[in-house]
Amino acid sequence: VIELEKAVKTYRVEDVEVRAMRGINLTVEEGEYVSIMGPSGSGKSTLLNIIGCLDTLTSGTYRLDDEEVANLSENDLARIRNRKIGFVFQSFNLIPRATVLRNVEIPMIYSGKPNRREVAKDLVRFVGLEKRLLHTPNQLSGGEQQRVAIARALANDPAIILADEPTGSIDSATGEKIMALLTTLHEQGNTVIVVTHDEYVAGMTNRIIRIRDGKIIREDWIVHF
Amino acid sequence: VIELEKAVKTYRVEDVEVRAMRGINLTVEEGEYVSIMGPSGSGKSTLLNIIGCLDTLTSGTYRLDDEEVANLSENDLARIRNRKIGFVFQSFNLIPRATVLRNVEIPMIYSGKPNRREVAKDLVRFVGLEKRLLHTPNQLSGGEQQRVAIARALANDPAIILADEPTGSIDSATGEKIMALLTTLHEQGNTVIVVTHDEYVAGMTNRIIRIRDGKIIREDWIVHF
Ligand SMILES: Nc1ncnc2c1ncn2[C@@H]1O[C@H](COP(=O)(O)OP(=O)(O)OP(=O)(O)O)[C@@H](O)[C@H]1O
Ligand SMILES: Nc1ncnc2c1ncn2[C@@H]1O[C@H](COP(=O)(O)OP(=O)(O)OP(=O)(O)O)[C@@H](O)[C@H]1O
Ligand SMILES: [Mg+2]
Ligand SMILES: [Mg+2]
Repeated sequence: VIELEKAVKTYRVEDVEVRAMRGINLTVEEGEYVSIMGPSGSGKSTLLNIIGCLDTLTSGTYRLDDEEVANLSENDLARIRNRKIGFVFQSFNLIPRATVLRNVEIPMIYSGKPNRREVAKDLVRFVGLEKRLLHTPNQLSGGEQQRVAIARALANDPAIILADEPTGSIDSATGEKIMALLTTLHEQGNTVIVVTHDEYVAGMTNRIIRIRDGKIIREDWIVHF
Repeated sequence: VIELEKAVKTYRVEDVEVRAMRGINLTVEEGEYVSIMGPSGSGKSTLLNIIGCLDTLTSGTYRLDDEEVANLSENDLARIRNRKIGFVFQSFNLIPRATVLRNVEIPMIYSGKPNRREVAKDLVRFVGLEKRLLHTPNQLSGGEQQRVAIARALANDPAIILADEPTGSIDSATGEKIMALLTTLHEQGNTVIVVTHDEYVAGMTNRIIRIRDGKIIREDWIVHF
């Protein structure tokens, strides 16, 4: 479902080039449960943003469900981001002036999903924030903001879930709850890709992709008993 | 050096009260190395913000170096925050349009410290970001932003370092480097307080304060061999 070939992403800062992805070849099949690990600055978020259609490659190809993403219109891409992909951002990217409830509802306004208020309440309850429904992001703790970001990413029941360090700001007990949710989504057939620094989190997936300096240097395939 | 007595902090959201700190009694002596752990939303950042003079109590007392903080003027507080306390924020709070170098220099502009450019470069080099000096925060990875926040907190060589989840977005190798830095600062006589979800990080300190629902429920005193 996700096929990257010779994928390169280069940023320019003044007259310096930052080669964040240096030729990545990666195939993720439908329903896989994958984690991506690597040092700070190695290109994990950049890779996830490319997969999530939030940014475009400098060179190389990206086929999503057998369509070359570079050929898609902005409308197609917006639709894919809204319905096919649920993205949990490393810095959450919540709407500052909207409540928790509204933040989780917003993707469903775009997709025209019925009974969005009920769905939003269920998701917020699931991540343990039913007592914070009317708070705005600046009235939440760091881990609470992260949980809202997770709830929002799941609003349209997307086939592909991309989570950039979903447990970075959360204690282990809450983090386990989040990982249990992602594992359940995987078991229901969704494709789940998690960027993480946590070996425990990575160990819950079936495949660990290790990145260094914009290249894949190792892959581990995990058997769970 | 830090004395909180019956410290209470209550937020209001619409007509609901959120009791983030529910009567905290805490003394931290000069030169201690303390970590604060607890579930997401338990009040850790709120407590650190009170200690760091970024927010004021609803009731109770806070004496910093034997001065009641509630009696200090806004000028006194600004001076304390700039020179006595180095704060690493959970969400970094970098200046968006300023470069890495400028972000680290800014506290030294306020304090009038000489040769600030050299000091800033040293700190940036220490956290491994010498190749990112001219990037702005949005041109950095999550862990790189965190490292800039750490470098900036140390700019004025503060006696008290307050770090809110300093390794949350960083891989373990870089995280160990950051903790080694904090340990060195402790050994040099600084008072270091770290909020963390990471038992490994907490295990490097001498005292773990565990919080739940705005109250201290347990303290561990650690002996290192
Ligand atoms: N400005 C605010 N207005 C209203 N409620 C707030 C505000 N800031 C924090 N809260 C609430 O106070 C409680 C404590 O927040 P705090 O940020 O101290 O938690 P924390 O322990 O740092 O959590 P985390 O580990 O997720 O960072 C949370 O439940 C949060 O919803
Ligand atoms: N918009 C940008 N402009 C310039 N350079 C950038 C930009 N975004 C990221 N970079 C650089 O590209 C490299 C990869 O960044 P990326 O965010 O993918 O890293 P990461 O692996 O997610 O790191 P972390 O674990 O710290 O979140 C970093 O060194 C960063 O400085
Ligand atoms: Mg990242
Ligand atoms: Mg916090």
